[in-house]
Formats: sequence, C-alpha cells, structure tokens
Amino acid sequence: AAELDGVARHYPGGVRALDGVSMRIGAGELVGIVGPSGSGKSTLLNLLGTLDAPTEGSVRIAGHDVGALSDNGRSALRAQGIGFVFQQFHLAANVTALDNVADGVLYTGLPVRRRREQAAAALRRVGLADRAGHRPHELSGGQQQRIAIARAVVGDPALILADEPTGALDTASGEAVIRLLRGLHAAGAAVVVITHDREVAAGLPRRIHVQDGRIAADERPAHT
Amino acid sequence: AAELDGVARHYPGGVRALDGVSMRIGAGELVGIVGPSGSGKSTLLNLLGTLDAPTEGSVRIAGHDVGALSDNGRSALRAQGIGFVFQQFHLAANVTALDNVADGVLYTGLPVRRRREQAAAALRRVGLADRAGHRPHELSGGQQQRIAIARAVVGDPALILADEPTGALDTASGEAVIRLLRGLHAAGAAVVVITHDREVAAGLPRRIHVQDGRIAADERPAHT
Ligand SMILES: Nc1ncnc2c1ncn2[C@@H]1O[C@H](COP(=O)(O)OP(=O)(O)OP(=O)(O)O)[C@@H](O)[C@H]1O
Ligand SMILES: Nc1ncnc2c1ncn2[C@@H]1O[C@H](COP(=O)(O)OP(=O)(O)OP(=O)(O)O)[C@@H](O)[C@H]1O
Ligand SMILES: [Mg+2]
Ligand SMILES: [Mg+2]
Repeated sequence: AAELDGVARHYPGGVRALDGVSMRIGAGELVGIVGPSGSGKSTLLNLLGTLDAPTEGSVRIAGHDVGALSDNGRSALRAQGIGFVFQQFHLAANVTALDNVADGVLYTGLPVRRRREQAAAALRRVGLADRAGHRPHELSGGQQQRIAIARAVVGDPALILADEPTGALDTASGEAVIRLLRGLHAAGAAVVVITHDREVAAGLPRRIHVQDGRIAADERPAHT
Repeated sequence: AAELDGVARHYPGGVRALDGVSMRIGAGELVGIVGPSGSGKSTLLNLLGTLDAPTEGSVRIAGHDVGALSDNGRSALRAQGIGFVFQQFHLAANVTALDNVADGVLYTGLPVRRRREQAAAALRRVGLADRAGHRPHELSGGQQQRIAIARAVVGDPALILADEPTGALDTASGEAVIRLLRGLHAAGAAVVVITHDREVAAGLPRRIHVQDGRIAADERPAHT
C-alpha cells in the first residue's frame, strides 16, 4: 500500500505543483488519476514511486516512511517492488529493446542470460518480440512506449505506476496494454494509471481527479 | 503543395517502413493521417517535411524535387515554409520556453528582440505565457507539447506537419490545440495531422489510412 499525508511539492519561483494532498492506495487496488495538463498528476506519481521527495508532508510505501530512508533504502524499495512507466519513456538510447527491458530486473542479481529470457517473454506480451535487437531510435513512438511498459512489468512488481501508458498508442494497441495491466491487477498487483483517455478512465474502478495541485474528487463508482 | 510518388523507405535488416506510397497534399488542405502503431505514419510525415529521404521514389514540395536539392537547399525550403511538431517534442534542453519557440523563426534573420516578441505571442496562444522563463525539464509533458506546437506555428508557415499534437494533452487542452491548427488552416496554411484520437480524426475533412507501410484508404467524406 502507498500513502500520502498532507503532501505539498513546490518549486523555486512560486510554482505549487501539489498542495495539501492526502490519499491512500491499497494493496492490489486499480486506480486512475485524471486531470488537466499541468495539474500535478506526474508529480503525484513520482512521489508515490519514491522518485521525488515532498516539500511538506509524508509518503509511506509498504509501511516505510520514505523520508526517513537513505538514498540506498529508497532505491532498494523501488527495485523490490515498484514498476514505473514514465510519460516520456526514458529508455536507454544505445541499448537494444531486449536489454532495456532486462534492466527492469537488474536488481534481482540474476545472470544476464536469465534476465534476458524474462525480458524476451515481456516483449512477447507487448507484441514486439521481433524487434528485440532494435534500439529506441529505430522504433516508432508507440513501439518505444510498449518497450517502456515491458520494462515496468518484467519483474512482476507489487506496485505498477503508469504515466499515460497509452498516450502514443492507437486504440487497438492501447486496449492491449490496458488488458495487460488489468491482468497484473487480477494477479494481485496494485496498479495506478494516469490517463487523459476518456474510455480508459471510464473503465477504472476508482478515479482520483487532480486540479491545480489538489485532489478535486476521489470517485469510487459503485459496482463497475 | 506536397507530393509523394512511388515512395518507399526501408531500413537495414529488412524493415520496410513504407512501400509504394503515392499521394498529394494540396495548398491550404487539412488532412489527417491515421493507422496502427508502427504502420509508417511518422516516416511519411518526415518525408513530407524533407527531414528524411526516400529509399525509392520522389518527393516534391512546392514544386521542388527534394532529392535534387542540396542539404542547404532542403533546410532553406524547410525554414521558409514548414512548421513541424515532433512526436517526441525535441525541445532544446537547457533553453527557456521562450527561446525554444523563438528558434521557430531563427531563419528570418530578425533580431532576437523581435523573434522573442513573436515567440511570446505564440506562447500566449497555447496558454503558457506565464511559463516563458522555464526550461523543458521544469514543465509537464503536456506543457512541453504545447511549447513544441508554439514553435511550429510561430512563423506562420505555409505547411504545418503535426505528429500526434494532442498525444500528451487532456481533452480540453487538446481541443484548444485543434482549434489553433484549424485557425491556421482557415488562414490559408496546409495542415497535416497524425492522430490516433478518434474524435480528432472524425472532425477532419480528409483521412489517409496507413497500414503496414502502405496507404490502405484515402477517405474524403462528403460535406464534412
Ligand atoms: N531507424 C530505423 N531502423 C529500423 N526500423 C525503423 C527505423 N525507424 C523506424 N523504423 C520502423 O519503421 C516502422 C514505421 O515507423 P513509424 O515511426 O513511421 O511508425 P508510426 O506509424 O509513426 O508508429 P507510432 O504510432 O507508434 O508512432 C516501424 O516498424 C519502426 O520500427
Ligand atoms: N522542476 C520544475 N520546476 C518548476 N515547475 C515544475 C517543475 N516540474 C514540474 N513543474 C510544474 O508543476 C506542475 C505540475 O506538473 P506535472 O508534471 O505534475 O503535471 P501533469 O498533471 O502531469 O501534466 P501533463 O498532463 O501535461 O503531463 C506544472 O505546472 C509544471 O510546470
Ligand atoms: Mg504528466
Ligand atoms: Mg509515430
């Protein structure tokens, strides 16, 4: 589970990306985050994923107070159980698709051969087994996004944080990605998805609405 | 006007991004390009924008055979009249939003002060006048996309090529961008938009469908 309590995130020059945000994501929950451009969605996800620290308030992940952990403690927490799909993919440039995905299980200490086997299986799940040897600049925008998704899920993490995972995808490819995330949720992972796709958002059992750095609504539609 | 005739674009290793593509975009036309991830849309747009060269066939822009031009000739053609919104934005990293947009009229030779005035006006049109001093890493995904759009339109080019211009935007911000592009079209520019957003595609007077590197359909719905 992940919990924010009275969290703010400000930047120099008076930008208040988040203010007074308190929320809880339960183990195994499927949650959407929606809101206008610049409202604070990615900032919220980065804090949940221990990739950023709050200006005020506290973040607890799996019971740990993230602020009290060392840098190493935070990376260990991430490596053990958080898969992240970045909004701008952040793939390693001169590295093949296979090795970009294998990086997702770097922390396991498994030998490279075993990690690449897991990576090849993840590439098959996103429909790109035949491009394992290509590097990011040799792939289309949507193909790169699917590599980023494969890297996030290859280690079967307990918490998956996905920032607009269908942003670069056509409807059919996007639906396949959402099916993949739903499958991981069904298997027990907590999945948090930022999306501006109305159809994707409508299909989620809970939707947190962010507006000007605050939580404007936390919608749990009945019996979806 | 822009014209492709028998165009193919292949990559080493047997990837056939485009094959046998012939099409024409008239001066002042508004056209959509749709198709699955990896089908060849960005490749097509890069060829139309003289940013890439075909493996076979010819590309003519405003009557010039692009293959017969020198590198300088091609950049002059681009600078004089083509505005490009890249799928991955490609903003200059340590440069302010204002100067990123001012780069869109670098070729005019106008003094920096004048270029920055034009850039400030373009930033206002995309709703980001208050972030002129921020650099790309200080802006959200959608804000960066809007900077990229402002840079493409700041010089009032005759041809605007936009690769998923609403991909990182919520519905309202996306609609504002489409209104901006429609306004430029109404003023006489030719506008070509790659999109996987069903609503955006449905509103365009012509839709070119790309599938596995070929034009599968060229839909000109009557009386839209
Ligand atoms: N440098 C390259 N080397 C090898 N293959 C490439 C290269 N650049 C592009 N491709 C391939 O060409 C095909 C078409 O790519 P393109 O970027 O045009 O697709 P797209 O329709 O824009 O897809 P998307 O919707 O995912 O952005 C893809 O299969 C892609 O992997
Ligand atoms: N380093 C920074 N310095 C200043 N402002 C920043 C910085 N990083 C983010 N911001 C601002 O914080 C606000 C929230 O950004 P965030 O990336 O969370 O938005 P978002 O909801 O994800 O938007 P989008 O839908 O466009 O991706 C924005 O106004 C953004 O410009
Ligand atoms: Mg974001
Ligand atoms: Mg593309």
